[in-house]
Parts: sequence; structure tokens; C-alpha cells
Amino acid sequence: VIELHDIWKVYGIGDVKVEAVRGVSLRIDEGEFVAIMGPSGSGKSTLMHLLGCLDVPTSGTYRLAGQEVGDLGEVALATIRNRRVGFVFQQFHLLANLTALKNVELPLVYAGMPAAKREAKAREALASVGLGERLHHRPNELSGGQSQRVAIARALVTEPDLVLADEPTGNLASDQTEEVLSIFARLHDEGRTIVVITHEPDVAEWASRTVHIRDGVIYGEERRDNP
Amino acid sequence: VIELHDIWKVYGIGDVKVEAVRGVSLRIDEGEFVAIMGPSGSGKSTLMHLLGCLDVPTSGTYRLAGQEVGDLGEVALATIRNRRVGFVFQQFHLLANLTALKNVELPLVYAGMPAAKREAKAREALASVGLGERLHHRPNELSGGQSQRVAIARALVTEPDLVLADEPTGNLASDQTEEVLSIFARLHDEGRTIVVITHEPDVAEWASRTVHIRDGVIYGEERRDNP
Ligand SMILES: Nc1ncnc2c1ncn2[C@@H]1O[C@H](COP(=O)(O)OP(=O)(O)OP(=O)(O)O)[C@@H](O)[C@H]1O
Ligand SMILES: Nc1ncnc2c1ncn2[C@@H]1O[C@H](COP(=O)(O)OP(=O)(O)OP(=O)(O)O)[C@@H](O)[C@H]1O
Ligand SMILES: [Mg+2]
Ligand SMILES: [Mg+2]
Repeated sequence: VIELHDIWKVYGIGDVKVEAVRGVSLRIDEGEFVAIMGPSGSGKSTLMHLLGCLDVPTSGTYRLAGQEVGDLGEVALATIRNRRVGFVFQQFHLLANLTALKNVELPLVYAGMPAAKREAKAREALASVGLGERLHHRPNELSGGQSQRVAIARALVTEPDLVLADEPTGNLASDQTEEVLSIFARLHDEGRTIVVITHEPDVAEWASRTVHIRDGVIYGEERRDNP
Repeated sequence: VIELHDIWKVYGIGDVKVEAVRGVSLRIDEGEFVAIMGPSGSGKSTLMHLLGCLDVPTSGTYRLAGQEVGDLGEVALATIRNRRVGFVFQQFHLLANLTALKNVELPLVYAGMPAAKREAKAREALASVGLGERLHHRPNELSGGQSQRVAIARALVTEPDLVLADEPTGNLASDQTEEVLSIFARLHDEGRTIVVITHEPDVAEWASRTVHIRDGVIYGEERRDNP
């Protein structure tokens, strides 16, 4: 269970302050599929970085599975990030000097998995996003949509309890979008928690709840019975 | 006028060859607004890099305003790229150590425009995409959609005859998408040539012609009377 309470994130540039997230409270139950929508610059990615323990809030409390994240040390946070959370970044952040296969293996290297098993799992994850033919390409030898799918495979390869995906279908046409979303739906059916940022209503349809954010404030949400 | 005739682009990775563009012939008239659609990995970005003289075809001929591009030297190509073509890259390619304002000024620096005039034009271009408040942010201090809009402003600041935009609205919600597309429509009304890659049918609606590509081959197109 995720529980954010009165979370603020303020960036300081010189004497100018940017309030990216302003007093957000949000509860996400285990096994929920939630979409976050909002205009460009409204605080979606900032909120997701906080959810994934990639950044710390300026103020407010964040409890993950009952534990206060602010009280955790760096080692505990790194374990949460590496073992329990799969993150699809909006700009992919693939390592330019590694092949698609090695990029996807990387989280398993940190988790200490033996090489042969690691490679088999990475191949499986890449095949599931339709990239079995591009294993040895580096990011500059992949198209935009292919790079995005490598980033998705990397997020899923550790079979995390919580998947945080930031515009995961932004570079994909409708049939490949369906492929990715049905992977998320399958993970959701297995009981994992999925949070997807999107500006496309067709994508939000797959979630059971959509949260709307604007200027750093959650101003509304809607639920769906049978996504 | 753009005239591509039997253009191929083949990448070689070890003994594996990837045929990204396979025998494409395409004519784009001056002042036309054309959309290119196709699945991920189908050759859209590769085709656009060839159109913008950022890459050279493996074989085939390309004539731009009657001149055979293959016969031009590096200086003439650089002048075409800098003065006549505005390019919005799919992954933005902003310079990480420059502010939004300086990123947008850069093409005008290459064109030798004086500093005061350069800055005024860059401010105007950023304001036109709704970023008047983020001039001094560097790319890592901007959201995904904001970075995309900086990339759009940079492509337009030299008032090029030809605008090539690769998924320019991929990170934007519907109202900001409309803002960007109405800028392109205004440029089109001024007689400039616009080529937009998109996977969103709503975006292709703005063009007078949509070209469909799959596996490196153009397999169809449709025209619209009143986009
Ligand atoms: N430098 C390269 N070396 C080898 N293969 C490449 C290289 N660049 C691109 N490719 C391959 O060429 C094909 C076409 O890539 P391109 O980037 O043109 O696709 P695209 O239609 O723009 O896709 P997307 O919608 O995902 O951006 C892809 O299969 C890609 O893997
Ligand atoms: N490091 C930073 N320093 C200063 N301001 C920042 C920083 N990172 C983000 N911002 C600002 O915080 C606000 C929220 O950014 P965020 O990336 O969360 O938006 P977003 O909703 O994800 O937008 P998009 O849909 O364009 O990706 C933006 O106005 C942005 O300019
Ligand atoms: Mg974002
Ligand atoms: Mg592309």
C-alpha cells in the first residue's frame, strides 16, 4: 500500500522557486492499476519520482507498505528501488554503450543473479515486447519506439511488485500500445500494483482509477468498474 | 520541391544488415503539409534524417529544389541544414549544459545573428510554445513536454522553409498538442513546407496528405481537402 500525505516538492533555481507538487495526498492499494493524467509541466513525473524513491519530498510523509520512507537509510532505499519497483522513465535513460540485452540485464546484475539465468530472463523480457530481433543493438541503433520498449523490458525483468511507467506508449502506434498495455494488464492480474502516467485517454481506460493533476495539485479522480 | 527516387538506407551491424528504408520514392511540393505514419521501427525517423540531409542514403537519388543532394559538398549541406531546414528530433537532443533560451538561440549563433536580436527572437519562439516562464531552466529542470516544446521553438527560430518534426506532440496532452499544431498550420499558411511524423491520427488530420510506411516501404497514402 502506498500512502502519500500532504507531499510537497519545491525546486529552487536561484531566487526563483518552482512548486512542482503542492500538498498531494494519495493512497494506492496493493494490486491497484492507477493512471495519472495532466497537462505538460503539471507535476506527473515529479510525483512518480517520489513514488519510486528516486527523489525525496520537500515536506510531507510517504508510507510504503506501512514503512515511513523518510526514515529509511540509503541501503534500504536502494533495495526497494532495485527489488520491488520497476521504473519506465519518460526519456528512457538507457545506457548508450550497452546493447539492448545488456541494458535489460542490468537490474539483475545489481540483484546478484547468475549470468546464464540473467541472460535468459532478459531475452524473455525483450521478446515479450517484440524486440527479439534487436538484442545486440545499442540505443543509437534503435528507433524511438524500440528504445521505449527496451526501457519497458528493463522495468519488468525483476518482476517487481510495483511498476511505475511514465508515458510508456508515447512513441508507439496503436497496435504496439495494445501489446504493452496487455503486458501491464497481465501483471495486474497477477496482483502487482501498476501506476501509469499518460496523456492518452485510450491508455487511461485500462486502469481502474484515473487521478487528474494540474499545477502540482490533484483536483479529481474517476473510477472504472471493468477496465 | 523534394524528390526522392528509389532511396535505400541499409545499416550494417557485423554480418547482420538492417534495411531501414527500402526503395522509397516520394515527392513533396513546396508549401505542402505532409504527415508520415507507421509502426515503431518502420523507417520513419530514418526517412526524415535523409530528408533533412542529416544522413546519406545507401543508394538512390534525392533532389531538393532541383539540386541533387548527393553532389553537394559539406559546406553547402551545412548551409541547407542550418538556414533552410528546421528539425524537431524525436529525442529532442537539447544541449544539457545550456538553458532553454540558449538552446533556442544556438541555430541563430551559427547563422551569425547579433546577440541582442538573437535573444529577442529566441524569447519570442519560447513564448509562442508557452514557455516564457522557463527561459533559464536547463533540460534536466524541465518536464518531458517542456523539453519537447523547447526543441520545437529551436526548430522554428530560424524561420526555415522546410520544417521536419518527428513525433512533436508525443509528450503533450491534447490542449498543448493543438497549440503546437496551430503553429505549424500558421507556418503552412505562410507557404512553408511541413513534414510531421506521428502515430496519432488526430495529428495527421492537420496535414493535407498522409503517407503510410511499414518495414521501410511506403505502401499507401491519402489526401484530405480541408484539413
Ligand atoms: N544505426 C542503426 N543501426 C542499425 N539499425 C538501425 C539504426 N538506426 C535504426 N535502425 C533500425 O532501422 C529501423 C528503422 O528505424 P527508425 O528509427 O527509422 O524507425 P521509426 O519508424 O522512426 O520507429 P519509431 O516509431 O519507433 O520511432 C529499426 O528497425 C531500427 O532498429
Ligand atoms: N530540477 C528541476 N528544477 C526546477 N524545476 C523543475 C525541475 N524538474 C522539473 N521542474 C519543473 O517542475 C514542474 C513539473 O515537472 P514534471 O516533470 O513533474 O511535469 P510533468 O507533469 O511530468 O510534465 P510532462 O507531461 O511535460 O512530462 C515543471 O514546471 C518543471 O519545469
Ligand atoms: Mg513528465
Ligand atoms: Mg522514430
